Amino acid sequence: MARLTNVHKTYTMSAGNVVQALRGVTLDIPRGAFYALMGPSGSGKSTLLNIIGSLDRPDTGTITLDGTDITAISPSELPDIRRRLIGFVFQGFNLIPTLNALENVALPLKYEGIRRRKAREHAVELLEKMGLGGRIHHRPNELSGGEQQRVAISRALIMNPPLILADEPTGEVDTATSETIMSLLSDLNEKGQTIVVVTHDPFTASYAERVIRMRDGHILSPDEENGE
Amino acid sequence: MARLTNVHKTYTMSAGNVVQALRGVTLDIPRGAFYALMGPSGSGKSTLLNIIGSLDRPDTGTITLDGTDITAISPSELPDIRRRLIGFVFQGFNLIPTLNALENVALPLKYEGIRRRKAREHAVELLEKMGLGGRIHHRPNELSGGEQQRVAISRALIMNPPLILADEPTGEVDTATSETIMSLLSDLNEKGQTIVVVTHDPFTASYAERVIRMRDGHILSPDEENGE
Ligand SMILES: Nc1ncnc2c1ncn2[C@@H]1O[C@H](COP(=O)(O)OP(=O)(O)OP(=O)(O)O)[C@@H](O)[C@H]1O
Ligand SMILES: Nc1ncnc2c1ncn2[C@@H]1O[C@H](COP(=O)(O)OP(=O)(O)OP(=O)(O)O)[C@@H](O)[C@H]1O
Ligand SMILES: [Mg+2]
Ligand SMILES: [Mg+2]
Repeated sequence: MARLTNVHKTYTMSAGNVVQALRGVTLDIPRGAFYALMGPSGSGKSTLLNIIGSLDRPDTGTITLDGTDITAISPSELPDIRRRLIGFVFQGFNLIPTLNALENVALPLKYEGIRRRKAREHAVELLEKMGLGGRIHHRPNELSGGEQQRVAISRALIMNPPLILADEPTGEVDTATSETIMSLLSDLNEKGQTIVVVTHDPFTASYAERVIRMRDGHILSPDEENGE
Repeated sequence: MARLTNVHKTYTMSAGNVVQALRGVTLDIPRGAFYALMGPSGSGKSTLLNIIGSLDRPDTGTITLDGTDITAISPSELPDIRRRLIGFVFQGFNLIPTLNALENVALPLKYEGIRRRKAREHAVELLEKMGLGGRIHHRPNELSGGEQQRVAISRALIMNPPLILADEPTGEVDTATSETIMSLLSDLNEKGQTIVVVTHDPFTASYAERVIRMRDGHILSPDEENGE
């Protein structure tokens, strides 16, 4: 589904100092995989997820999504690939402040020209699964942190994307709500969707079939993980 | 330090439906206490913290801060009380996007007219304690989620406020970084600062002397917590 080969990403600050966020990442995410990505704050997880999701470009290295080398094609082709393939849950949610929960979740469907009533039903159903049935008309600033998080998750899932990239989807919620979110993701994975979840929470990571650990822009080999 | 008596807070939506966020909260936070506040997403924790911090007003009930009934005084007096007494870590961080980490943290000091060099030294020291020594010139959008969180925490602590109100201060960070944050708060508590931390994370809550649990806008009695 996604394959990264020797991906490097460096940020250069205006003062000239340099942050090497990814230092040669090679990773294969097979179709139907359910991976958790863990590591210290600042180790490069969000950067890696953004690059897998084509929201950011590596400096060197290649990324293949669903067979297409997205580092080789024109950037103008990326939005269509992204829309077709990927549902992204952002660490900061990125909800549209002027739209309510229902409108935020239905937005990708509207873009696809799906009939308004059908889009609305699908969005309501998903929000209810997330326990937000009573909050669908609330705008983001009328929602709690964990409620905003669940709206962001719902928006990412509404198109049943083949690849789900979730950056800390349970960071603002209690264990019971985490369970609701992660079992929904497990169900989708059983139906064939590929899932990568960045998380700091071992309980959340336990739903994945495999945990990938990062440190300082590197993915750790199993030996490195065990402190060798 | 802070005392709430029968505090109610209701949000009324434009469509007329009503959300009872706090349904009669009575709570005493003694000087020098270190409390954790836990409960399901949407149960009213942030609303309660905002009201304790005078950032929001209850509909009914009283709040006393350091001996002053803040529900009885003119709202124009609140900013001074708040600045003198409270350091607030927001669930959404609320960093100023155009300022870098150092400037964000030094901002409360500048407001107090503290000499610029002294303010800068104090801010750098705190950021280094938070593991952000190499990131002080980064703006928020040049920081990871957990780095932004630590900048928000540093800004709240920079004035050594008597009362620290922290809304999910470890939601975006790994366990080791949580430990750094929570042991810093423990040190401050040992020196006499009063601390209330809202959290979903039992590890974070374990640093507190007492856990207060909420559900549906209520604080649970110990019996209710035990499911009686
Ligand atoms: N635009 C940028 N300019 C400079 N440095 C950046 C920029 N964006 C991120 N960084 C740095 O790159 C490093 C990796 O960032 P990233 O957001 O990938 O970390 P992360 O593993 O997701 O951390 P967290 O767990 O805190 O969310 C961080 O140290 C961060 O300061
Ligand atoms: N401005 C508002 N208008 C209407 N309802 C609101 C508003 N702000 C909050 N609410 C509702 O009040 C309830 C309590 O919100 P609050 O932010 O205090 O919850 P919380 O316990 O902090 O949740 P979380 O753990 O998800 O952060 C939520 O159900 C939320 O939808
Ligand atoms: Mg991140
Ligand atoms: Mg909250």
